[in-house]
Amino acid sequence: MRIVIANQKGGVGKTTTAVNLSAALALMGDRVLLVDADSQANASIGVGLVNRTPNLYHALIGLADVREAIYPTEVKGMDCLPSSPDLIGVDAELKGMGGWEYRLRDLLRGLDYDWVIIDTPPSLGTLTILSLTAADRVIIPVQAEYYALEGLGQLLETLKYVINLLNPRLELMGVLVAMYDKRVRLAREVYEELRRYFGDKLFRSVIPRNVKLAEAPSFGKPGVVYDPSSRGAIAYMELAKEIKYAKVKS
Amino acid sequence: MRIVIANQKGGVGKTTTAVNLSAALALMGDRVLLVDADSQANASIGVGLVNRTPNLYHALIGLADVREAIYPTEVKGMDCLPSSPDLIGVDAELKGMGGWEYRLRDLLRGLDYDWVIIDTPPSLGTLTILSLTAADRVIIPVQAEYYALEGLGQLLETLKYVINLLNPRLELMGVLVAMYDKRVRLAREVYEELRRYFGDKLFRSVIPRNVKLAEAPSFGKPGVVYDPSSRGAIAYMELAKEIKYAKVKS
Ligand SMILES: Nc1ncnc2c1ncn2[C@@H]1O[C@H](COP(=O)(O)OP(=O)(O)OP(=O)(O)O)[C@@H](O)[C@H]1O
Ligand SMILES: Nc1ncnc2c1ncn2[C@@H]1O[C@H](COP(=O)(O)OP(=O)(O)OP(=O)(O)O)[C@@H](O)[C@H]1O
Ligand SMILES: [Mg+2]
Ligand SMILES: [Mg+2]
Repeated sequence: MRIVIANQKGGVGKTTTAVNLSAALALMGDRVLLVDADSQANASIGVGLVNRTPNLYHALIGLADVREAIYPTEVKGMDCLPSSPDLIGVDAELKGMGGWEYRLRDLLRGLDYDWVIIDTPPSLGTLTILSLTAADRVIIPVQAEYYALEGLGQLLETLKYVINLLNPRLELMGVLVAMYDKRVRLAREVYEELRRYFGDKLFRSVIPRNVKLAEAPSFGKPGVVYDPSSRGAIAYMELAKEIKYAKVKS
Repeated sequence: MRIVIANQKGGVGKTTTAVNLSAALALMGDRVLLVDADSQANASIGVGLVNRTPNLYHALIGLADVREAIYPTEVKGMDCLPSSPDLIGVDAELKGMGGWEYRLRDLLRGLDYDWVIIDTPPSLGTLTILSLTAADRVIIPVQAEYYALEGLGQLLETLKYVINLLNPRLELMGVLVAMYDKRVRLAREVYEELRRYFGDKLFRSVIPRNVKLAEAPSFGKPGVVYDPSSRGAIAYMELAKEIKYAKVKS
């Protein structure tokens, strides 16, 4: 199953979710590929892969076979297809190819993983469209803050557009409340609003604000590996269980 | 003086800085225009202007005169040129015009304000290039977190490119540490690293994490108006003083 983590609102925990969900599923014994489709390359940095070549850029434009651009991480069972700043210019290069929207889908087609988790940049541009077109499910991380609510409408519009025109099998897997601080009244109010709006499409698992998750990237490790007993790590392990056992149903 | 607030890293406080710096300068008696160059339109929402037409989109493509797209806000002396989701498609429409990079600069040319503050999206795309080309100074908000450090290199590269090719007078005014929590060891460590790297280009003013700043947008008011005695509001007033009186020097 291919899952894309998307939200054009910045800093809502997309990368932290992609990295920790991938690692948590691998710790449960599954084979996972983390794809970093953001030129900031934060997910790559978060698993200790800095400026690797070849990377997603080279695979997308055909300079390298995708398998040459996949690297193991320190988590057993978890590989990563990293990105790099080269991706910044990929828009222009891809648009020249016919059917560029399917480029990532086709790259991932022959790979044998239980899960492919794709991190995306904070925009609705080329790399996000590529990723939505390559995926089966979307997870939308949100912060329980006011601006985050406002942006959801635009994102749901974009999902409809991609489902109608590019990828009819794409479905919303769920909305994930991240960086949640239940002591903050605003956060509780926004959480209630999300619950009213999304119902059972809101994951039961909620990721608390937890500094261990922010410290982990500086060691090139996912939080669930850096400090497995932290509240943040436990929450991501819970999310992985919620997703893995929901899969059986669909 | 025209100041652009930019950082492709998402969720670092660009909009909160644009809105509150604008309001703080207006409260000090200056005439300020806040320009919202982000299709998420968070800055417009933050000053109570939701889905106004005409807006920046109409002015950029010539459907309306820029003065028709400028609205007063509830802060005396502060106007806003709002955006809307229409801006999402502006890339394609502008690229057809020769010299599109100067479009925003030319729009702002005849307007009479002491300050023009431009909010940008979390990307290095068309709207950010337009804004950097229209500005005299750049303020870079950063969070004292690990991923924020990593992204600065790319941003400084982009600034060099814009200065060399499009806007030779553009200068870095300073790097602003935002959402700072001094109780968090990681934050203190990253702050020290920023101080070492940027020296006196790091603003003395530091914006603390303060929930009043996150609550204010839901009332359509800047934090400095919503709760002027809050630590967040006071910090933005300090920043405005630091910028206004530095101006005298340059
Ligand atoms: N639950 C959490 N608790 C504390 N800090 C967190 C949490 N989740 C993420 N962070 C930190 O908050 C910042 C933003 O998170 P992250 O980079 O994952 O968001 P993003 O949506 O991927 O951002 P972008 O829009 O730039 O891609 C990072 O510095 C990260 O380490
Ligand atoms: N100093 C602060 N203390 C507490 N919350 C803050 C502070 N500054 C910003 N926020 C909140 O954090 C979130 C991110 O801030 P903001 O939207 O200003 O960042 P941004 O860089 O403009 O994001 P984007 O990259 O999506 O444009 C918002 O919900 C905002 O209300
Ligand atoms: Mg990210
Ligand atoms: Mg913003």
